[in-house]
Amino acid sequence: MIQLENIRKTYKMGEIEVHALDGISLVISQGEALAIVGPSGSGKSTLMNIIGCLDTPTSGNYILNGREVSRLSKNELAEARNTQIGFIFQSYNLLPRQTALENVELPLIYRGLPGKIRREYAVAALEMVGLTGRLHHRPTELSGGQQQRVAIARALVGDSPVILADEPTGNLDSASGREVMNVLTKLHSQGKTLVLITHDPNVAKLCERQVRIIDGRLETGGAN
Amino acid sequence: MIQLENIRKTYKMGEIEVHALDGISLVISQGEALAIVGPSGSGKSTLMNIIGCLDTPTSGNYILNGREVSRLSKNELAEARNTQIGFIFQSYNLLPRQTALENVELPLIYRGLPGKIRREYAVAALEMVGLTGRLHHRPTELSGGQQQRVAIARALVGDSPVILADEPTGNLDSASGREVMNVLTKLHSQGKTLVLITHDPNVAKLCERQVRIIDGRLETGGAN
Ligand SMILES: Nc1ncnc2c1ncn2[C@@H]1O[C@H](COP(=O)(O)OP(=O)(O)OP(=O)(O)O)[C@@H](O)[C@H]1O
Ligand SMILES: Nc1ncnc2c1ncn2[C@@H]1O[C@H](COP(=O)(O)OP(=O)(O)OP(=O)(O)O)[C@@H](O)[C@H]1O
Ligand SMILES: [Mg+2]
Ligand SMILES: [Mg+2]
Repeated sequence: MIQLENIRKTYKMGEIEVHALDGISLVISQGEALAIVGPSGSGKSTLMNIIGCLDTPTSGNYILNGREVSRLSKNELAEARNTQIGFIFQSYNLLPRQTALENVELPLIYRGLPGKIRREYAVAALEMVGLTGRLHHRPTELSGGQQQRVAIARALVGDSPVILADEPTGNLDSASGREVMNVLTKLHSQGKTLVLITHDPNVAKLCERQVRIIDGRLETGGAN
Repeated sequence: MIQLENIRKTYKMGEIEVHALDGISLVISQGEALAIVGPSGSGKSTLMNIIGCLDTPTSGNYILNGREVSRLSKNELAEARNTQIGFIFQSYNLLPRQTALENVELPLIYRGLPGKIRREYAVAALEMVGLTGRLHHRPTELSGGQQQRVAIARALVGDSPVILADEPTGNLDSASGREVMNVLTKLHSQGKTLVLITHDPNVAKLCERQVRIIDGRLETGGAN
């Protein structure tokens, strides 16, 4: 259960204040599939980074599974990120000197799984996104859409209950995009919570609920 | 005029050979708008990098405006890249420590334009893509779609006769995407050559001609 209350995120740039998030309140229930849409620059990734415990709000409350995130210790936060949340980043954030396989194994290293098991799970995750032939390529030896799919495999390998996907199909042709959405919707049907930022209306409509962000605020005129 | 004859690009990875381009022949006339489509990993960006003189083929000929590119000197190649071709990269390639404005001014520095004129042109290019309010933000202070639009502005500021656009709308909502395509189609109607890689069928159909790449080859069964 994800509960955001009056979340603000403000950046100071000299004299100017950028209100990236301007008072967002939102509840996401366990097992829900929510699409977040809105114009470029409206605050979607900023909101996702707060939900994923990678960024802190300037003000407001974030209650994750009953606990106020701002009061968690560094270790508890890291624990939440590693075991509770699988994050697909808009710009992938792959380690440039590691292969696709090594990048996908990374979340399992944090959990202390032995090498043989890690490799097995990572190979399976890369197979789910059609990258069986690219296991030992580094990011610079992969196409844009292949890098995106490595980022997706890495977010899924840990079997986390919550999946946060920031534009997961932006660099994929429609066939690869459909394959990825089949994987995500199948995981959702198994009970995972899916929060999905997308600019593609065909992807958004696969979610049971949609919210729109404009200028850092949720658009009203629809149940949020 | 862009003339590619039997272009191959092969990567050696230990024992394995990856045939990223497997014999591509293609002519693109001055003033044409060509869309390049095809699955993720099929070779589109690799082809674009060769057309943009950023990469060399393993074999085959590339004749640009009547001159064989492999016989050009380093200086002549740099000249071609800076004055003939505006390139919008799939992963933007922005300088991380420079602001949006400084990134867009960069092609004009190579041409020796004075600071005041450079700034004027760069501001105008950023205005064309709706970024007037973000001139002094660095890439990490911009959203994904805003970074993409800085990359677009930088490719257009030099008024080059050829525009190469690799997935220019992948991270943009439909409204911003339409604005960008309006800019590109207007430049094409003024006589520029436009080569556009896209996964979006709505974007592809704005071009007068389409080719499809599959496994490093042009699909036949249509005039290429
Ligand atoms: N570090 C920062 N400093 C100043 N402004 C910032 C910073 N990071 C983001 N912003 C601004 O906050 C706003 C929201 O950014 P965000 O990345 O959340 O947008 P978005 O909705 O994900 O956009 P897109 O669809 O283009 O990815 C943008 O206008 C951006 O310029
Ligand atoms: N340096 C490299 N070493 C080995 N293989 C490479 C290298 N660079 C690219 N490749 C491979 O070449 C193929 C073509 O890559 P390319 O980037 O041209 O694809 P693309 O059509 O642009 O894909 P996308 O739509 O995902 O961007 C891919 O299968 C990729 O894995
Ligand atoms: Mg974003
Ligand atoms: Mg590509």
